[in-house]
Amino acid sequence: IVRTKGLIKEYTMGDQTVRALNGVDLDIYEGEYISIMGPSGSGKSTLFNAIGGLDRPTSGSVFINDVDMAQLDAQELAYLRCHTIGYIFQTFNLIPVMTALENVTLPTVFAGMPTDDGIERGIELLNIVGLGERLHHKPSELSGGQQQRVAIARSLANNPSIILADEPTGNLDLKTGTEIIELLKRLNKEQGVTIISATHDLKMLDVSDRIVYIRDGKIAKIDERKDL
Amino acid sequence: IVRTKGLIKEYTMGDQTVRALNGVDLDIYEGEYISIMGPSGSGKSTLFNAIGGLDRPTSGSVFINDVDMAQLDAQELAYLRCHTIGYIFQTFNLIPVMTALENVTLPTVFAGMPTDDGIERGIELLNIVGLGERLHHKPSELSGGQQQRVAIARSLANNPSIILADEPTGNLDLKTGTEIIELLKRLNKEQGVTIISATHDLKMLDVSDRIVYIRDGKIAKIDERKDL
Ligand SMILES: Nc1ncnc2c1ncn2[C@@H]1O[C@H](COP(=O)(O)OP(=O)(O)OP(=O)(O)O)[C@@H](O)[C@H]1O
Ligand SMILES: Nc1ncnc2c1ncn2[C@@H]1O[C@H](COP(=O)(O)OP(=O)(O)OP(=O)(O)O)[C@@H](O)[C@H]1O
Ligand SMILES: [Mg+2]
Ligand SMILES: [Mg+2]
Repeated sequence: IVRTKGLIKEYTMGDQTVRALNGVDLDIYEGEYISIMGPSGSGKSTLFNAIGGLDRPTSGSVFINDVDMAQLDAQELAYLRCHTIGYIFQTFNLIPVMTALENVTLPTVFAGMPTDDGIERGIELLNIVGLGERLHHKPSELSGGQQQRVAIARSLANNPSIILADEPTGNLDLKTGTEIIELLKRLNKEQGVTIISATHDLKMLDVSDRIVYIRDGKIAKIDERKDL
Repeated sequence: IVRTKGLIKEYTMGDQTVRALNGVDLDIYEGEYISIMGPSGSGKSTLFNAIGGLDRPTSGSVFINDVDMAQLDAQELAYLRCHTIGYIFQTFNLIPVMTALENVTLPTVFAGMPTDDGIERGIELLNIVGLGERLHHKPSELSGGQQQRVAIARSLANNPSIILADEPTGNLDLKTGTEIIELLKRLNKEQGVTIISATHDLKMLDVSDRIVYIRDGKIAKIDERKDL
């Protein structure tokens, strides 16, 4: 469902170049739960930005359902980001002036969902992540882990078939983090959602079909769960 | 070195009140390494804001070295925050338009350190957290874990005697997270720095003298390391 070929991403700063991705070839199958692990700075978020269509690679290609992302026009890309891919950002990227409910409901507005249905969906999702009593809090009125859970709820708003989860449990205690991993696992097993998760959390290993180890912008190795 | 008595913090939102801290009495000894653990939303960051003098409690008191924080004038509070307490924020709070080096060096400017000495200190600290090759990157040009490490380095700039570390390893892989915990442990053991860390990271348990469990804004129990 997701394929990268020869993915390279370079950042140029003055006369210096940082190569964040140095040739990544990765095939992710539909309905798979794949975890990407690697040291801080190894390229996980950069890879996600390329897959999610948020950033153009320096060279190489990304295919979603065999469609080359670079060939899509603005409208097709917007559709993909709205309906197909749900993105949980490492730094949450919530809108500060909007409440938790407004933040979670926003993707449904872009999808053209009727307002009442959108609000109902938002309330349902916030309850699922344990924030039913924080609907009208703005991000600054929420704890770090609560903000992270709003970002998680928001990514599910339009029922995406692919979820890009960039370190979804980094700010969560053991119990809440386990609940979130259980939620992702349920979506994967019961609804066939493809989960691509960048994580440092070893609790994620048990639910992953494969684990991709990335280092210095390249894939170092891939483990299958049955081998673990 | 730090004492809270009857600490209560309430947030009022319209006709609703959220009680983030519901009566916290805590004595922290000089040179101690104390970890505060608890569910997402239980009050850890709110407690840190009160101890760090960033937020006034609704009622109750905070004493730093037996001095009541509420009795300090603006200048005395500024001195405390500049020289005595180093704060690692859960959401980093780096200045977006400044580079990593400028962010880390900023506290030395407030402390009146000569510019060259400040820069030397900044470079040293960034090297210690493994970012010697990222000195001139702005926060948006750094990975999540790299931003977290800049926040950690910045907290050490003026050699504080108390470090408030709010989830310092949330965005770090196992190896880098362990290095940061080792760094905090060294500061504690070799320089007698008091470390107060809010964390969900179980790696923190081994190095802590005591572990405070907080739930719904109250202390549930305190464990001594020798009992674990
Ligand atoms: N805009 C940019 N300009 C220059 N370098 C950048 C930029 N963005 C990222 N980098 C660098 O690219 C590398 C990869 O960053 P990336 O965010 O993908 O890492 P990561 O694996 O997600 O790390 P973490 O686990 O800390 O989140 C890092 O070394 C980072 O410093
Ligand atoms: N400005 C605010 N207005 C209203 N409620 C707030 C505000 N700030 C925090 N809260 C609430 O206070 C409670 C405690 O928040 P706090 O940030 O201290 O939690 P925490 O223990 O640090 O959680 P986490 O582990 O998720 O970081 C939360 O339930 C939060 O929703
Ligand atoms: Mg990242
Ligand atoms: Mg917190």
